Amino acid sequence: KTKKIAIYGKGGIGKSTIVSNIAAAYSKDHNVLVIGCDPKADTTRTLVGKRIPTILDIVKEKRDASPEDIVYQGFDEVQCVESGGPEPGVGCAGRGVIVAMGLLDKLGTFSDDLDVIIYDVLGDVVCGGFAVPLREDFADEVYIVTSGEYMALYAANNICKGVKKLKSNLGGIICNCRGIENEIEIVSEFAENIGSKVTGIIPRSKMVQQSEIDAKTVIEKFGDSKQADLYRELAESIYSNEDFVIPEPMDIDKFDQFFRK
Amino acid sequence: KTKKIAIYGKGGIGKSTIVSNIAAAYSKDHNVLVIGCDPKADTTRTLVGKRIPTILDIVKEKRDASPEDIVYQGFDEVQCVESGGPEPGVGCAGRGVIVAMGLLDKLGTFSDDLDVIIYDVLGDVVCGGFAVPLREDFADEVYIVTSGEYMALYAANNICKGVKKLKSNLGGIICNCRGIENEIEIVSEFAENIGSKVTGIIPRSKMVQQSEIDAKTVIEKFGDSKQADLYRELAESIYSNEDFVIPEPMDIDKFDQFFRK
Ligand SMILES: Nc1ncnc2c1ncn2[C@@H]1O[C@H](COP(=O)(O)OP(=O)(O)O)[C@@H](O)[C@H]1O
Ligand SMILES: Nc1ncnc2c1ncn2[C@@H]1O[C@H](COP(=O)(O)OP(=O)(O)O)[C@@H](O)[C@H]1O
Ligand code: SF4
Ligand SMILES: [Mg+2]
Ligand SMILES: [Mg+2]
Repeated sequence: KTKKIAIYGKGGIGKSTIVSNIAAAYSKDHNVLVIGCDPKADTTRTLVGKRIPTILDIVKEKRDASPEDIVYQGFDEVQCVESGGPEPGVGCAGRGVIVAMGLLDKLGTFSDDLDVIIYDVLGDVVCGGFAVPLREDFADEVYIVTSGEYMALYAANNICKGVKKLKSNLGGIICNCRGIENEIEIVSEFAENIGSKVTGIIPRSKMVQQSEIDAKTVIEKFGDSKQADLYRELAESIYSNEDFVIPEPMDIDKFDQFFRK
Repeated sequence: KTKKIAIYGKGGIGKSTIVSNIAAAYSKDHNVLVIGCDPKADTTRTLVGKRIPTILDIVKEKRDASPEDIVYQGFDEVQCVESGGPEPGVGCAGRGVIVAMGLLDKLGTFSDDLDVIIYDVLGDVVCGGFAVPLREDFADEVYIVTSGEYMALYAANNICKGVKKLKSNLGGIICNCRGIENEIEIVSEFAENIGSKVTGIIPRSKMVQQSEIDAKTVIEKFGDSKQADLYRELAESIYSNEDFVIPEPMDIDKFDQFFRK
């Protein structure tokens, strides 16, 4: 049965880096499809080696888009799609995700011979198209990327409210470290507070920037490194995870108290 | 004539800190109204000394909200309002702004004896309620807060697309420094590239955290400091600014090129 995973988190927290690297890890033994659901449309850049056209761009040009138009082959045959976003100020920023989900569904891209589908979803607001992967069973499990910073945890808590509201399944919290003091304790305590756990910890590493400049994943450019092993480890933890919860988000006063101590 | 200013920027970039401090600076000689348009609803916390109820919270409880219910007095008589946001996963995150603008309009809160109205607006997505201050002439001038980081400048460029689309006036770019190498050059070059300028530069300072812990602005807690003077200087630059442009945002390839050099 196809594993359908949604990765949420605050903009800039490291979702695309994590999604592209775990996809590259899975690609060794699995058929993988990565779907970018962030208007930044750059999730798949390090898999394909360049930015690919978004579904929104493509349907503007072509009335009848085919799978070949929208699905690109990346590193180790990972299949790549970008939803895209409309021009700012013109309609809902999540519209790209809505159009993309509809089209992928219609074209039968979600075929059974896929082992893993990973959605990379903007998490600064949980509304409109950005709630679709939670809402419409496009994804069965959610992981939230955070650091130990207030802003990232605030967004994570907010995403939990959306996950709970839409009765989706939280698999765990991924700590993408920013080098904050006591970062892992803070993130672990946060995870515990909302009824979840830390699925994996990814340290800060210059290899991320170095591989990104070459439009590659760490798995591709530094495949023998410790950092690559940690992405493989995270991929494995996600794949074998069987604990899912409906999270218990904190109300704002409890959250502020939690962070201030 | 009332000066109506909207401050936009990526979540966590420092909008609320800047808005509350320039409001405190203006309050000495002007009647000021601050309107939080970020679902985080914490713009006015350092002016009032605590979190105030949001308009969305209040209209849920009271059918006929009066100005006394929604407008709170803060430091030096700055008037404070928070729009709030709906529960994540339930409707548009910008709905709080839409409801708030309608109610403030109906209640005549935008009276002529106000000298300055400042909107603090989430800028990660420029859609729904978050585009309202640009769209409906609630604000006449826009300033964008950024740092030298890719994510912040990407968001700033995105906001410029919204400002241009909605034919709003960009007054300038505010650099809230994060301590990046060559930060001021990067932000200045970005401003120049989009046809604007840097209106002010605010350095990173521990006084921000220290006053925030006391739910105060730097102006209130460290009124004689250099940091307080810089907020006053920024307030003055904004107040006396007469150059406005419709910005020329960069397309994604030009933006990536700009950042990579
Ligand atoms: N573990 C890490 N170590 C160092 N830099 C990182 C790490 N993870 C992400 N980054 C950097 O942070 C920035 C944002 O990451 P990205 O994956 O694009 O975030 P998102 O997709 O959540 O917006 C990128 O410039 C990336 O190079
Ligand atoms: N100039 C500064 N120096 C140090 N910390 C700052 C500065 N400006 C903002 N911060 C900190 O950054 C965080 C985010 O600022 P905030 O004003 O709440 O951002 P926004 O309103 O854009 O989400 C806060 O914790 C604040 O204390
Ligand atoms: S639903 Fe969310 S993404 Fe769509 S217009 Fe509203 S704020 Fe923007
Ligand atoms: Mg991304
Ligand atoms: Mg704020």
